[in-house]
Amino acid sequence: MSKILAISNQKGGVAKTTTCMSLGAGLAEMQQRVLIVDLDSQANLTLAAGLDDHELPWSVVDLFNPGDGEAAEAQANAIFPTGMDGLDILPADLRLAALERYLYDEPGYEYLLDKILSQWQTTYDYILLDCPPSLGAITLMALTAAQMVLVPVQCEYYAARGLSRLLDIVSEVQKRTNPGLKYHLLATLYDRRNNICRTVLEQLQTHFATAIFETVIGVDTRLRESPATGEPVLVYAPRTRAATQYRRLAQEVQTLLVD
Amino acid sequence: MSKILAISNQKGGVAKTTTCMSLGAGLAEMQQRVLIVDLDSQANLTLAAGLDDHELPWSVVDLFNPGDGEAAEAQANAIFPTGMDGLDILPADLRLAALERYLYDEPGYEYLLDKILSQWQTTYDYILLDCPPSLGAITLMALTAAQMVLVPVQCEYYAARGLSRLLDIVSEVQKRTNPGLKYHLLATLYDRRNNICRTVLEQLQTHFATAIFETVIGVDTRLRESPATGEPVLVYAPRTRAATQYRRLAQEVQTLLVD
Ligand SMILES: Nc1ncnc2c1ncn2[C@@H]1O[C@H](COP(=O)(O)OP(=O)(O)OP(=O)(O)O)[C@@H](O)[C@H]1O
Ligand SMILES: Nc1ncnc2c1ncn2[C@@H]1O[C@H](COP(=O)(O)OP(=O)(O)OP(=O)(O)O)[C@@H](O)[C@H]1O
Ligand SMILES: [Mg+2]
Ligand SMILES: [Mg+2]
Repeated sequence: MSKILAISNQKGGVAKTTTCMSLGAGLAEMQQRVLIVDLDSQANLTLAAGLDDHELPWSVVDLFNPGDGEAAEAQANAIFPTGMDGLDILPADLRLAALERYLYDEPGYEYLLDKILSQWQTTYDYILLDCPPSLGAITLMALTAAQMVLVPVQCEYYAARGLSRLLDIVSEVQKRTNPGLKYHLLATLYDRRNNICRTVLEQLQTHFATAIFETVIGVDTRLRESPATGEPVLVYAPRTRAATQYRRLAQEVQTLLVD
Repeated sequence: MSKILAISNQKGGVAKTTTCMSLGAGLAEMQQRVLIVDLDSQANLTLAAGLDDHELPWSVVDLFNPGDGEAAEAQANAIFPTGMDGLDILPADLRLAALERYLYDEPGYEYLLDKILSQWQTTYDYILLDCPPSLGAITLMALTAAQMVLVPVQCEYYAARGLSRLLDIVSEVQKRTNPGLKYHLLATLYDRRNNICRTVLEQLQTHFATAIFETVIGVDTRLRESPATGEPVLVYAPRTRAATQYRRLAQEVQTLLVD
């Protein structure tokens, strides 16, 4: 059974995509078979994996409303290798934005992604879902399919306020469509020279003591550079601080999600 | 007639809210009467202006589907002062997310915001619209109401790729609902020590030569701190580099939008 992890926060630019890519690579380095799924119509994860979202013959969208003959074909072809062994990607394209609007009219749409991913339950040890910066139908599907939601939180003023909103949604999902959903915060873009950062981190560690990763991801310009190379930072710059931190995170995730 | 400026980019965390607040303050300092409008259900602009989105009796949402008696009351009460002379705010609250879903079923919804704002056309010289990190119905309304869209762009790999998508939407809006819409890019979170930043900025300045502001907003930790004070950085730390840069931007905007 794959362990499914959603990576979500409606606050923009907090390193959701960077975490999905880097954590995926960290788990693959530990010989885990990993699928990363791009659920954002911006297709940043697809880009970071070296693919071109304008040129793809298939994407995650084709799995949602396949015509009869297409279902089998889409499922067989929508997964692509990344430059790294053990790390595959189910990419996104523009059509994802239109899909979200059509989902609202489908009763029970929350379970659609879980059904689609179930066909790869024995192929992958981990499936990581990169969510868009919103709390719409796409994110609700991801939260319904996941055992855990990893919430990247930048240590800044807005971030702490936005959390209560996201955690309200998580408890909605626990009540309605996924009682087993857990959440865990990850402090990202941490700059130890900045007072606000230090204060917010301390508040988060006190307030969420049992639901926050010990690993803190510091600011590291290598993480800004790696998307342009189409490689995860663990491959592009394996000995930098960020690569080490994401390896440590991968170990924490493995311990936390053990059966 | 108010000049209406939308501040939009679907990429998250590129300083849309920070620019709306700081540019608004810069224009107010030049004796312009300015209204900033929070169109993001995260309500970060509302927070940055020192208001609490959970406690507000009225917000922008009440202007969209007022019950009969409420319309006049909402319009009379939904605008709040900020701590700065000449700068008012029309705040957001959570209900904005649900509003977006209901708009899709309303034919001609794109024009609703323009109609609502027209009642303040002679009250304010400038109306600045802070958009959410998405290209849904709320952003389409803002682009339909605006004379210009200011696109904050962080000098990073994903940002340059996301631009073509946003500019496609802008040309859609120009064809369908707002032929006079112009756009102008603003480089934000610029870090001159970072190679990627320098390269992306040069590419943007070459590629968009006539549609990019000369002012570049550098990374400045004062901008991270000011939201917690409920004051614009021009008030909180008036002599920092960021405050000076946003004042220069306000002058460029005035020149560009002159009748
Ligand atoms: N630890 C870090 N240090 C420095 N830069 C980082 C770090 N993590 C991410 N970044 C950079 O910050 C920017 C935002 O990260 P990213 O795009 O992963 O965030 P996101 O939450 O996925 O954004 P969106 O809300 O648009 O989906 C990117 O340019 C990325 O390269
Ligand atoms: N020039 C700057 N220097 C340093 N920090 C900045 C600068 N501009 C903005 N910030 C900080 O970066 C973070 C993101 O900015 P902001 O929230 O304004 O972006 P946004 O585009 O509105 O995000 P969202 O997509 O979530 O609406 C905030 O913590 C803000 O304080
Ligand atoms: Mg992302
Ligand atoms: Mg914002």
